[in-house]
This record gives sequence, structure tokens and C-alpha cells, in this order.
Amino acid sequence: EQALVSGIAFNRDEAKVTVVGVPDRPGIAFAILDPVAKANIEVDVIVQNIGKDGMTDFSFTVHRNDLKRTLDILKRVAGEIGAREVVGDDKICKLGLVGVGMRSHVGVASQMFSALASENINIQMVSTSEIKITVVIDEKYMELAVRALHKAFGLDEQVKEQTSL
Amino acid sequence: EQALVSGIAFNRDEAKVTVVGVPDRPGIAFAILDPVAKANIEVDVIVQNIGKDGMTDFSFTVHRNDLKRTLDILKRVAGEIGAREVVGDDKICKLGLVGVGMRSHVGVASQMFSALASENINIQMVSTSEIKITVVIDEKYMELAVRALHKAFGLDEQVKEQTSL
Ligand SMILES: C[C@@H](O)[C@H](N)C(=O)O
Ligand SMILES: C[C@@H](O)[C@H](N)C(=O)O
Repeated sequence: EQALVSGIAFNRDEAKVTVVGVPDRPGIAFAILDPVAKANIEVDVIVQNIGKDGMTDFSFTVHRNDLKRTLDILKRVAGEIGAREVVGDDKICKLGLVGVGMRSHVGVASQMFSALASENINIQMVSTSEIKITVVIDEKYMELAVRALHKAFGLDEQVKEQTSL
Repeated sequence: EQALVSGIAFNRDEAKVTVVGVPDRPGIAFAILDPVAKANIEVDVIVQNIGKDGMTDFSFTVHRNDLKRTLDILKRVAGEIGAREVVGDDKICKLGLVGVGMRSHVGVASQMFSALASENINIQMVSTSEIKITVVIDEKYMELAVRALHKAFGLDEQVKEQTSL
């Protein structure tokens, strides 16, 4: 299946939050996300990687306006589940490479990572699906990153910033 | 936007690999994925969470048949980039909750996590997009998890296992 990149989505109206050092046992992801859902806070990208020594980190993005409310909830939850700390950052940009046939996207992902590396832009988070590769970077690199990706994938420069959530 | 879960995708023909303790600086994601892409190994879910003390972990899934080849490549790369270790595991099941309107998916995600928690199934990795919430669990819980999710979302039991990649 030939991967076809159809566009680049980007926005800087989100913030990332991470509950650091959560116990890696059943029920913890629910304990973190349920109070956020009950507070009607919309969540976008959710990322959790494998654990080590029985602990892992659990991250997700929310709308910037919801950062403070989310951190307040998570600080309470962190105490209840015995997590180490809660960190948040609203100086981020979420970049998405959208396309069909991403099933064969290892080449596309590596090309995306290469384009960001060539501009010395650090990738803070990665999450993928069949139709999209999403990365979180520092918001200050947004325009530079979007231009680098347009160039790398030969896309038309006319893009407007999308708002999400 | 009312989230609508349309189905559950699941398969146990993948394996997860993680490069543990990679330097969190530009160019590393490319250094990891480029040799994998050049070896024509298809990659599915890619997950990276925020770093700590200048390091992070970088994971992705490949077809089970590619696990050994992937680990061989990554062990070489890990040496070149100064990563701590490379781990792999093919005893996994990838579960995806598919639907539209996932933008409001915090409620859907928390319901999915609750269903898995109620069966005491540990979530090893999480990755999401607008149309899908993907988790990695131990392969031995595949049937139990699929049944629990069908029940939680009121879906028709008739599902057949999908092969991916
Ligand atoms: C960390 C969290 O995902 C935990 N492993 C769970 O299953 O809920
Ligand atoms: C870890 C890796 O993603 C690194 N931050 C990079 O930008 O390549």
C-alpha cells in the first residue's frame, strides 16, 4: 500500500499533561481519566509507553484553557494512586501528518522525523494510527516545522492553522 | 460530538519493541526508525512519551515474524546512539476501539479502561487518534478483553480477528 500524505494538521491551542511514576497495574488508567471525563474536559492524544519496575508515565493533551483545571484534578488523583508527580506544559505544538495507507507508514514516519531533525527540532511525544502520525514539539518551532514538513513531502504551502478539540 | 463506537479491532500477530533510555534530542527518532524502514519492516503503532533527565523510551509494534530482525537492527542502533537497552515482546495483543467522533473520546477512553480494569487486565501501552483508541495488553487476555469491550459498548459479539500490517 503506497502511503500518501495528504496534509499537515497543526495547532498550538493544546497543552500536555503527564502523571509521572504511576503504578503499572489494572485500573490506573481508568482512575486517571475518569475524573477528567466527569469534569467534561476533552482529551486528545493519550500516550502511555511500557513500564519499568512496576511504574510508567501516563500523558494526554487537553485544550490550553483546561490545563489548570486538569492539573488540579490530577494532583488529587496522583495522591490517591501513589504517583510521583504531575507535570503540565502549554508551550507545545501538536503536529499531525495525515494520509491514507499509513499502514506502510514506517517510511513516512522516518521521513517526518528526519525533516524535524534537519531543523534541530526535538520530538517530545509520538502517537500514531493508520491515518495519522502525531508528534508534540515546542510551540516556538511550529512554523519552522510545518515548512520543513511541507518541503519534505512536497505539499502545497497554503495551509491554515487548525484548532482542535 | 457524540462519540460512536463502531467496532473493536484486535490481533495477536504483532510484537512490541522498545529502545529504552534513548537520548531525548533531535535526530534520535530518525536514527531509530530509518534503519527499520530501510529494512522494509512494516511498523504499526509508534509511541513515545515525554522524557526525563534528557532520556526517554521509544516503542513501536512490528509483525511478529519481524521481531528478531527488528531487534538485531535496534541492538546495533542502540549502541550507536547510546541507548540503555532494547527489549521486545511478542506475547501481546493489540486492541483498537474504532469509532467516529472520538474527538470527545475521553468518556469512551475511560469506559474502555474501566472495562479492562474490571477484568483485571493491565494496559501496557496506549496510543490514540481521532478515530481510534489503541491499547496493548498481554495476548492471553485477548478473548476476555474483546468480550468485556463488547459488553461495555453494547456491540454485537460477532467479530472475527483481524490481521494487521
Ligand atoms: C498505567 C495504566 O495504564 C495501567 N497499566 C492500567 O492498566 O490501568
Ligand atoms: C526521542 C526522540 O524522539 C528525540 N526526542 C527526537 O527528536 O528524535
